[in-house]
Amino acid sequence: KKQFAVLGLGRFGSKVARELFYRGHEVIVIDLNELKIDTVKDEVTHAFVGDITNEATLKEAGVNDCDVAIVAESSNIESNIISSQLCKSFGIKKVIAKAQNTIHGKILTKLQVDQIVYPEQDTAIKLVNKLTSDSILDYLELGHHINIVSIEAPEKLANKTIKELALRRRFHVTILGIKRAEELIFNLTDDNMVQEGDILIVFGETEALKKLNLDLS
Amino acid sequence: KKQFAVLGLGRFGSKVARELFYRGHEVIVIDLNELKIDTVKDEVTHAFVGDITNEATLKEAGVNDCDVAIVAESSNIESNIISSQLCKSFGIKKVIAKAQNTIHGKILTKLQVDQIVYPEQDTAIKLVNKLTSDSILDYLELGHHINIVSIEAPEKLANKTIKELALRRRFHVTILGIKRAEELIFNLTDDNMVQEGDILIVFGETEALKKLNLDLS
Ligand SMILES: Nc1ncnc2c1ncn2[C@@H]1O[C@H](COP(=O)(O)OP(=O)(O)OP(=O)(O)O)[C@@H](O)[C@H]1O
Ligand SMILES: Nc1ncnc2c1ncn2[C@@H]1O[C@H](COP(=O)(O)OP(=O)(O)OP(=O)(O)O)[C@@H](O)[C@H]1O
Repeated sequence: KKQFAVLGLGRFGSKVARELFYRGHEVIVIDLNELKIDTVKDEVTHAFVGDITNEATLKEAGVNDCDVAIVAESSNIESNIISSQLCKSFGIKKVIAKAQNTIHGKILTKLQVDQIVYPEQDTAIKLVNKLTSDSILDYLELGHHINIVSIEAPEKLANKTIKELALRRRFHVTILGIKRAEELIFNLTDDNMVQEGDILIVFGETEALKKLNLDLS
Repeated sequence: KKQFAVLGLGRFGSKVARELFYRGHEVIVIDLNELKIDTVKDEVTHAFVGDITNEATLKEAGVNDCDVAIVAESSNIESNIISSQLCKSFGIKKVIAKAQNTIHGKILTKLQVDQIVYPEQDTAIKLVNKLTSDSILDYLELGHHINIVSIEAPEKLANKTIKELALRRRFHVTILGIKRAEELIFNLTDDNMVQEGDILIVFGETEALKKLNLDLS
């Protein structure tokens, strides 16, 4: 089991810490706010009131012995950078930091932080993707420009067979399966008929899926 | 083309606004901070300095005519709730709000906000998933507890055939395909052999995939 350190208990840090602990991992957390530490201490292994930019504090808390450190404080860029640098200097195998913006992120990259997280920006992109392509419910990126998406079948496809849809010929995409109610049908034949409310699981190149999506909406 | 309103220009709101505009949509933004409005005005359709809890301000900005309103201010729960309620009262088809925590989210649900976003918490879960299951690279949720995941094939699977892997019998999961270099192989036979570096695209129930993942790591 790995040992994790979470530095800073904002919404992101708190959630990371609690979730890791809930999944059976050892989690050490540090925050300046006594009230936050008090609230979280039963939901993590050890919780310390302290400054994440203080090297002695990090050592006393055992952060230097952790396998993974997550620098979750991000409003104070200076503290985040100093704390990240200290974690790297301890030789922690994986240092992850939440960045406030791309400039902050670039600085962290220069410090060789192993992974940089942009929760607000990433979620924004995910929301915009969803808002600007109504039919696509979810997607899995398999490689550059190759995806599996789940697309809501619009009314005009209802009561058409897989053969009649001719998705491969018309759009160069492959239908892998149909999700109907909570059932998944993966062994499709040409005669399977699409019903209203069906969700089609389609595989193809990004451009091809875009054309399909446009045609369906 | 749809009309969008983004209320509050934190990291999440700013990104949503810019991205929507970049994709060719009309975006109206409102924020109290003059400097932020000044910085963003060339990257959106209209930018107004104003209070998102002020009904007259929202009407003057044309928010009531929008198809989608995103209440992106979330540190001040009261402002977020009032603004969300005003947007719902305008009859805006889709009102999306960023919530600070689940209690805030429950209140928004009672106001019948159409979608509630938790960027920090969702990204935290995504990070923890990645940290606690090295093999799973990406996943698509198809329904309650049913997923497609891409899993890195560890050394011990190299040079075994699909038949020898017997994933269906051993774990009740189905291998849909193999991603090798940037190639995707979807028409697998029992004799296909897994190579080192292959990424397996596997379908199955969450619990079954967990067992497979444990066995592989
Ligand atoms: N130098 C420091 N040492 C320890 N804790 C700190 C330090 N600076 C800030 N914190 C703590 O970090 C926490 C919040 O971090 P931050 O300001 O990034 O919050 P946030 O931006 O609201 O985060 P999130 O978006 O994840 O909710 C607070 O609990 C605060 O007490
Ligand atoms: N009543 C209001 N009317 C208009 N703008 C507001 C109002 N209250 C706050 N804002 C603006 O909302 C913006 C920030 O929102 P918020 O406090 O949610 O930021 P944040 O939590 O840092 O967001 P993010 O996590 O997305 O970065 C600020 O630009 C602020 O000026």
